[in-house]
Amino acid sequence: MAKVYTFANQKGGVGKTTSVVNISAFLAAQGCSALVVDVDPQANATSSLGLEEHLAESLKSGDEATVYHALIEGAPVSQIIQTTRRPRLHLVPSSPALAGAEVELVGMLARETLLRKALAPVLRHYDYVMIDTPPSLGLLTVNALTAADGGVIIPVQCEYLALEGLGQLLRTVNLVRDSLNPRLTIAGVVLTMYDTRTRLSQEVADEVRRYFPKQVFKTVIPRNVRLSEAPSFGETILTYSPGSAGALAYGALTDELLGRQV
Amino acid sequence: MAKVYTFANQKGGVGKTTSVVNISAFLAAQGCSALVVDVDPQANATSSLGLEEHLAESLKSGDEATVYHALIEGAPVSQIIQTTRRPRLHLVPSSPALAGAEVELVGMLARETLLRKALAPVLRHYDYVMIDTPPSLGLLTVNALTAADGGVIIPVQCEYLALEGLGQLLRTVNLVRDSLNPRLTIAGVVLTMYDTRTRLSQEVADEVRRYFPKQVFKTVIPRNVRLSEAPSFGETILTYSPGSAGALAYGALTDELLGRQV
Ligand SMILES: Nc1ncnc2c1ncn2[C@@H]1O[C@H](COP(=O)(O)OP(=O)(O)OP(=O)(O)O)[C@@H](O)[C@H]1O
Ligand SMILES: Nc1ncnc2c1ncn2[C@@H]1O[C@H](COP(=O)(O)OP(=O)(O)OP(=O)(O)O)[C@@H](O)[C@H]1O
Ligand SMILES: [Mg+2]
Ligand SMILES: [Mg+2]
Repeated sequence: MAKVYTFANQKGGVGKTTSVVNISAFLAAQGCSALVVDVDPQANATSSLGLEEHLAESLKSGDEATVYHALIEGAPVSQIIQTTRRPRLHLVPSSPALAGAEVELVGMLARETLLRKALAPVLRHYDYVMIDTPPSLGLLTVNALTAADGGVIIPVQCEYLALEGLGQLLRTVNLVRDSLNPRLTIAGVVLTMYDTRTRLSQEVADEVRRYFPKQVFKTVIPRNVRLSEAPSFGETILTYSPGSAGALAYGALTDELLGRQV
Repeated sequence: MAKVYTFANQKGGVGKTTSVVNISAFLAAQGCSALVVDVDPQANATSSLGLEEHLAESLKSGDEATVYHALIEGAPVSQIIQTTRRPRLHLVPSSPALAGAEVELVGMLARETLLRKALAPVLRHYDYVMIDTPPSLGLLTVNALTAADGGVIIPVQCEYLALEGLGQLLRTVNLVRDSLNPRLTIAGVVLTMYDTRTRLSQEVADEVRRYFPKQVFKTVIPRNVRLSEAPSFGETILTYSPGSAGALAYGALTDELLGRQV
């Protein structure tokens, strides 16, 4: 039975997609089977995993089924899952059409539980399900939190403005735990884009460790340009630049996550 | 009569808030009167302008009026406007409560025009109104686009993933122009966080200039740590580090924007 993790933080550009894609790649490389679920209308996880160009085109035009069809039309996820270039790493793709789902979900029955129900039939085929979310705390992210029995992983960029929204994020996590998913815990907090050259990174990291005393991963992800180059080739860091500081950090983070499993 | 600019891009962390706050500071320093309108529930523009601590606390708890009250309860914006430490620079603050507005707006009459109507009575008191938006294309951003008679300014981070969503953003701008605000133009595209050390920045910049042949500002904002430090002191770059590369770039960008006025 798969462990389902959701990566969430409403602050934009903090490394949610980069973490989902690269941790999943390391899990698959170690022999685990991983399913990435892209619940962001920007579909960055979908393109980062290099879905072939022609498929990417048809996703945009609406011919291929995406997570939108699973949520709004009840299409079976097993028919939406795509394989990627890497063995044991599968993807439920997204597309810009998902942007309309936030409003469409508002009037649907049990709207917060639709993703959880859609994923249930495929959990037994995977060791891990990793859900990427948009930078907001709307119904798409709430769906992802409701599905996350393994817990939520919170990437926090080592920047001052990234500290601001953590209180709101925790309130939302608590609300979802109380009324929708009693098993929702904070599986971990990942410090990202740490820049050793600036004092600011250290100050923010210290502040985050005070705020989440037990949950911050020891592994800190440094700012590393290889991580931002990899998606333009549709590759993960593991195949694009395996010896880079970014690859070493995500490798160590994956090991640390595996070590936290109960 | 004020020129109203909205800064929008659904990709997260691309420099929307940093651009609104710092361009507004340069406009005020040059003798113009500027009103920053924070339409993001993260309220990063509000905290970047150093709203006194006690005020920031009460904003979070809900005692003080914010843009939420103007949109959802019809409170007059003139009663919500706050002054900041800098002369001629005023603020309509936001707070986390605004996150609920996305859903509340769905059922309201003429919901996309509520911000435009709320701002109308105060336009004659300012030379510029600069609207910051959340990283999404939902009703809050649509409200901001509907209000933006001066046009939309699109910050684009010089990263591959930031290219992905531009098509969707343009479709939304065209939709708003066709059905809500015929005066909505693209006032400009700002390249941000340009890193001279990486090839990626140059490639992305070239791609953006191909995509928006006439609208990309000549001034490129470099990646500069002073810009990310300033908000932690509640200061703009102009007072925090006036000689930094970030300050020089935003000063030049402001001059370029003024030069484009018709
Ligand atoms: N450690 C890192 N070092 C350098 N660049 C990084 C790092 N992590 C992510 N990036 C780059 O920074 C940008 C933001 O990261 P990413 O898109 O993963 O964040 P996100 O939280 O998913 O953003 P959004 O809120 O828009 O969904 C991307 O261009 C990415 O390639
Ligand atoms: N040119 C720059 N150089 C270095 N850091 C920058 C620059 N511009 C912005 N930053 C920092 O990068 C982060 C993202 O910028 P900012 O918050 O302005 O983006 P945004 O688009 O408003 O994000 P969101 O989508 O969450 O609203 C912030 O921590 C900010 O301080
Ligand atoms: Mg993302
Ligand atoms: Mg912002």
